Amino acid sequence: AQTFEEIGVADFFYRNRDIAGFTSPSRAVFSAIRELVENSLDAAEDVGALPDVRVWMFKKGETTSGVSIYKVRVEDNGSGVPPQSIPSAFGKVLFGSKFKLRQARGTFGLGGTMAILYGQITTNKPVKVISSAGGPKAFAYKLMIDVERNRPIVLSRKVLNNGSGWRGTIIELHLEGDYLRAMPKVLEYLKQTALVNPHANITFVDPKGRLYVFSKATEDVPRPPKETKPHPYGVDVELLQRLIRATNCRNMLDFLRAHFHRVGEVMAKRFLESAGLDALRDPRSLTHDEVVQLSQEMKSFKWFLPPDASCLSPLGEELLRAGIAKELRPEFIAVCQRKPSAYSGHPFIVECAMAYGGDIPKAEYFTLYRFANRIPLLYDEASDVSFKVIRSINWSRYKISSDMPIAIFVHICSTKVPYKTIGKEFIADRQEVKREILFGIREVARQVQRFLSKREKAERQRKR
Amino acid sequence: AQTFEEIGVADFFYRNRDIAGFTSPSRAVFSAIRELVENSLDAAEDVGALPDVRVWMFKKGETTSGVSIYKVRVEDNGSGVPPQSIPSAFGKVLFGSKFKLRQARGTFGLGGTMAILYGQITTNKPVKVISSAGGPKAFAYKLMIDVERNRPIVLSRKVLNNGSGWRGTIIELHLEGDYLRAMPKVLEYLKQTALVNPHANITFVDPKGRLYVFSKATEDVPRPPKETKPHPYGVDVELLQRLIRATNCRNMLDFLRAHFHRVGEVMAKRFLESAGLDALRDPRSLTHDEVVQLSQEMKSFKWFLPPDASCLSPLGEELLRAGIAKELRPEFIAVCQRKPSAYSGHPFIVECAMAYGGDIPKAEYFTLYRFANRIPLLYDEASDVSFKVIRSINWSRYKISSDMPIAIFVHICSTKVPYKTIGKEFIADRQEVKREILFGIREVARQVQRFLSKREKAERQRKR
Ligand SMILES: Nc1ncnc2c1ncn2[C@@H]1O[C@H](COP(=O)(O)OP(=O)(O)OP(=O)(O)O)[C@@H](O)[C@H]1O
Ligand SMILES: Nc1ncnc2c1ncn2[C@@H]1O[C@H](COP(=O)(O)OP(=O)(O)OP(=O)(O)O)[C@@H](O)[C@H]1O
Ligand SMILES: [Mg+2]
Ligand SMILES: [Mg+2]
Repeated sequence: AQTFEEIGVADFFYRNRDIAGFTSPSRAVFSAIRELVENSLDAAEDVGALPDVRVWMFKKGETTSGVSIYKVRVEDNGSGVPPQSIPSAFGKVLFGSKFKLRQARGTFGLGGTMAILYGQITTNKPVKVISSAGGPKAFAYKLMIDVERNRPIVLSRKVLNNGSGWRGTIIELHLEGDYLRAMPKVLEYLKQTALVNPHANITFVDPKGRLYVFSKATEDVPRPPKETKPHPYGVDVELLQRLIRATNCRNMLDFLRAHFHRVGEVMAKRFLESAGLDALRDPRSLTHDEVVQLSQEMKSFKWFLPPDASCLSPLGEELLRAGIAKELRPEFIAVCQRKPSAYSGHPFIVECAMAYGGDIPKAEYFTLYRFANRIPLLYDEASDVSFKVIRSINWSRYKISSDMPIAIFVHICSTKVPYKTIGKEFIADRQEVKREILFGIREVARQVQRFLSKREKAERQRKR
Repeated sequence: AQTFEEIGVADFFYRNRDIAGFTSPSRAVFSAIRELVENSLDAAEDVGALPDVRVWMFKKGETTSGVSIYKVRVEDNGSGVPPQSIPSAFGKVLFGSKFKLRQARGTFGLGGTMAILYGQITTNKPVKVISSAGGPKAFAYKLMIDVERNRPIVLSRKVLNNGSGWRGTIIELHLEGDYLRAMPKVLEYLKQTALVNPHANITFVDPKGRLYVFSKATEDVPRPPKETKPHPYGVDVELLQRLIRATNCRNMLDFLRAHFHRVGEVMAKRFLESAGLDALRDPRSLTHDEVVQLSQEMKSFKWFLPPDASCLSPLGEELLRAGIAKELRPEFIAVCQRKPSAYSGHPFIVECAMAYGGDIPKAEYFTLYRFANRIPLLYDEASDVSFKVIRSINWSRYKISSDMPIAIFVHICSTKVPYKTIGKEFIADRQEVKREILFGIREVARQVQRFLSKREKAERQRKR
């Protein structure tokens, strides 16, 4: 007969490492560095600091079967983590500070913890975390993860004098890895991260002691993204029930104005009228079926204003142009920032660019650079929504052929990037996102077409 | 300042629907049917029955914004679920009976529950489950999921007289969906499921009342897969610690023989000698560092026997050939079953086939059919390890060109299929798996090459 069991969530990710991007020793090196660097960038932006992220990798030995063991150390000047939250932040899966509706690189609450988990199951060494919020004290922890119960095991905790008022976090972990195979992807990742984060200083010392420096190109800190409320178009029954359970509002008018994005008094009244709901009704008195009806009415009410994207922090055309120029030195760059749109109530902005010539190689097909919330996506390109859009375009209409030296950039920023995988390899093809990418790429394709025909004309005139 | 929160695992999958394959109303229809059908097939095989799975979809209405609401009903003749386990099996994520090292379609403990969760958040209707193990009673539950706490909410529970001794499970759920867009994929899924499960009867009635019948082609039930123990090459420190905590063995010799696959007395002694560990030592007395050393020594000991694959249940060359012949009526079929191999201690077998002509269309590239543990994989083909292998092959060596009417089949069966995504869209590229697929495809490519050159020769002789 069958035996039934329940497993914990950390145990789930321990058993299914491929899911979180830890398929092999080389992928593990990439994923570990990436997760830690993204946490550091988020932490620096949280306090409005120009990020200074330093990564070291030291070779520490080899296993008896010849796989290398590395120590990875990442140090940042971010917000630091409050001491009482350090054990859970690094020793518990689905614990974190990014579960809000706000644009950030982190979103799942498990990336950094997965890197620590992988390190622990391959080397059985604890992670070392040192963190301070800038006060007189800094806190140093040695932690392991209780995988079956998904909770931190604190091996040691020390309080240090922080005379210099240093603020930030240092993480040190050991893991089995294959740096040689991972190296090209790691360096490409850091290079592309620097491209879309020109305000950040990133340095990397690899196991051979080679230093790679990606220094900041600007002193301007990007406008920090703001937290937003859910938009009426993104509600479902579960969300409504949670809001009703937690609300202090005692009538529907206040409830709609207080909890939803861009719903003011006038709009709330208009909606309640059209839905046939009494404005003075206590939200907690709604029946099950009324909640379902409310959810459907909110989704279909035509007059709600689209989500405003002031809560988002896109790259901006100037920065995108500057980053591409620096990295690829192309002859021509076309850039386009689409107007804000939304899927399931989540606002998003798509930014596209197309570059021609310079250091861009001629290849069988265009070179595609994908980014989401200022992080580069380097794997599984063919499943990504951007790739599918590019493949669907008839390029001969723009007198562009796929073997030209052309690079295409797509960046999407949102309060919730619709990743298809836990390892953030690629983005799911949501209709609304697909449409915006298509319009963005068509716009830059037209600009490149104009550039090419001007060039051709000039070429022809020169020949006469 | 940051606010830290912890979310539950059901809440995690509620917030990240794209991850589990519920990206859009049309994808949701596909995913829901697929998850329920796979559970039914697993349940029938658990009791050695010839599966009889019936699927109905009824249109139940429309939301105010015009999205259709469907009722999905799936009935099977499987094992049934013990009444005390029904609420958790269908109302709790990461609860199930497939967490063992045994080949099955299910592996994560969340597929069916996710379909129920998606139905609940879009329609707020409970799921109905009726199940019996064949005894005098059947049990009917109405359930919902408490998303925040990841536990079932039992709305009603009835005990029914089961006079006819019926055995099986019936699931009824409502969900928002788009059957029109989903239809081609749903029908393709059922067709390909029938192809690799020729012992199963599958019927489907769609919302328009059209009946689709995929009747069984054989009465033979495949050899049921057996549960196996972990193989020494797949250990890590976490696994060893769990085994040591739970073991009744009081010396290392017994410990190795009792808990590991294909480790007998002689082998255990040889290993312990080479690792320098005392055979009489109590496993519970090992220190932290000794456990790490033991894990590394086990991974690198060259003389352990490879995992034996008697625990697996591959399709078999005959069945694969018969299934392809029935569906595509090709002129020629080459089939190859590779010898068992292993990755991370999990045994797997790769089966390949290549078919030429008949109903196979000429296209820009080969048609690829992918299967894992007897389920078809229909999405994100370009990220799958099989696709990458096929793209890496120089086909001109086999005088085959990609625009020929050729279909390639790859099936992998294992105690743990290395899926890359929770939605089981595609398989991660583990080195060992990649190698076996490459050798399998090369073998069938050679056979097709021989067939084509014979055909050509015959053609030429006829012309003279
Ligand atoms: N370098 C850091 N500085 C400050 N806080 C950090 C740092 N690293 C991690 N944290 C805190 O620990 C939490 C957990 O990190 P983790 O990477 O596991 O999840 P996440 O970043 O929230 O989401 P994701 O899984 O998408 O990465 C974060 O939410 C953050 O609050
Ligand atoms: N039709 C069925 N007959 C018998 N048992 C079932 C049926 N459907 C589900 N179950 C039981 O409920 C459990 C949970 O099912 P669920 O689909 O959520 O996870 P799973 O099948 O174990 O894994 P996966 O996430 O890979 O599908 C199963 O493990 C099985 O024990
Ligand atoms: Mg993170
Ligand atoms: Mg299942």
